[in-house]
Amino acid sequence: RKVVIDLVKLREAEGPEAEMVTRYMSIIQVKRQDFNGRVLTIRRDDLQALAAILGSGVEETIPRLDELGLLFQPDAD
Amino acid sequence: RKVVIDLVKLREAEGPEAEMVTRYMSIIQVKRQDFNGRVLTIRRDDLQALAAILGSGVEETIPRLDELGLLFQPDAD
Ligand SMILES: Nc1nc2c(ncn2[C@@H]2O[C@@H]3COP(=O)(O)O[C@H]4[C@@H](O)[C@H](n5cnc6c(=O)[nH]c(N)nc65)O[C@@H]4COP(=O)(O)O[C@H]3[C@H]2O)c(=O)[nH]1
Ligand SMILES: Nc1nc2c(ncn2[C@@H]2O[C@@H]3COP(=O)(O)O[C@H]4[C@@H](O)[C@H](n5cnc6c(=O)[nH]c(N)nc65)O[C@@H]4COP(=O)(O)O[C@H]3[C@H]2O)c(=O)[nH]1
Ligand SMILES: Nc1nc2c(ncn2[C@@H]2O[C@@H]3COP(=O)(O)O[C@H]4[C@@H](O)[C@H](n5cnc6c(=O)[nH]c(N)nc65)O[C@@H]4COP(=O)(O)O[C@H]3[C@H]2O)c(=O)[nH]1
Ligand SMILES: Nc1nc2c(ncn2[C@@H]2O[C@@H]3COP(=O)(O)O[C@H]4[C@@H](O)[C@H](n5cnc6c(=O)[nH]c(N)nc65)O[C@@H]4COP(=O)(O)O[C@H]3[C@H]2O)c(=O)[nH]1
Repeated sequence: RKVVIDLVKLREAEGPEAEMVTRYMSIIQVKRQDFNGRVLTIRRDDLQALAAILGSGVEETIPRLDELGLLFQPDAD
Repeated sequence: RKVVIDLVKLREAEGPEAEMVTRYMSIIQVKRQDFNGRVLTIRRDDLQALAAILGSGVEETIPRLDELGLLFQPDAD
């Protein structure tokens, strides 16, 4: 399963964790010059960095992103 | 500088090195489901694997790909 972040939901999210995820995603968007603005798929390896940012274990990172409503749901619209 | 392979030129190229580069690119294309068919940009880290395939040092890989005519030239058409 790929880690696909919903950038629309990320912009609407509030709180310190959402802010940190926003900052991490911005760095990747700028490195790529990827301004599609809807979704951003990151590397499996990035879960390690996100876990450190969110203060969770690597295996809790995807559930935490899901709880925050930040994972892209392809069938949700 | 990104390593951008010209897939049109790769299809026209002949010889054992071109065949090995073709095989390596196919693996990446299938992993990504990326069938744009024109260009494929690979990771800097992949130069190590390509060097092993081409039997060159890592620093000679880009010049070798260039000699083989496989690097995408944005202003060439
Ligand atoms: N579809 C696809 N294409 C891939 C993949 N890996 C590399 N590429 C392609 O290869 C280019 C160079 O990758 P890089 O040398 O690792 O250099 C990358 C890398 O250092 C960093 N980067 C970009 N996206 C990510 C990401 O999601 N996570 C991390 N950790 N770094 C990233 O920014 C540099 C530039 O990125 P791009 O402009 O996107 O340029 C990327 C992209 O066109 C992949 O798994 N799937
Ligand atoms: N801009 C952007 N769009 C995203 C991202 N993640 C998902 N998508 C969207 O969802 C499809 C699947 O993306 P993928 O898993 O990265 O899989 C992609 C990717 O591996 C590769 N690809 C497509 N365009 C590029 C590109 O400009 N550069 C590189 N390096 N790879 C690309 O081809 C595959 C198929 O692409 P598509 O079906 O045309 O379209 C993409 C795109 O519409 C993202 O981080 N940024
Ligand atoms: N060595 C190498 N392996 C490659 C390359 N392209 C794809 N792969 C492998 O194939 C998996 C799926 O790639 P994707 O569909 O493009 O799906 C990718 C893509 O949508 C995005 N991504 C990762 N790195 C980059 C990057 O540097 N630039 C861009 N634009 N997107 C990236 O994150 C998704 C998941 O990445 P991973 O978990 O790393 O998982 C990647 C990686 O294991 C490549 O050029 N070189
Ligand atoms: N993971 C993911 N990332 C995406 C996707 N579409 C675009 N991107 C990201 O957004 C950047 C800009 O894409 P672009 O200008 O639409 O358009 C791209 C595209 O038209 C073309 N291109 C270059 N390399 C590739 C490649 O490996 N595959 C594909 N399909 N197109 C590529 O050149 C431009 C610059 O490409 P990049 O340097 O790779 O830089 C890409 C890549 O980092 C996607 O579907 N998935």
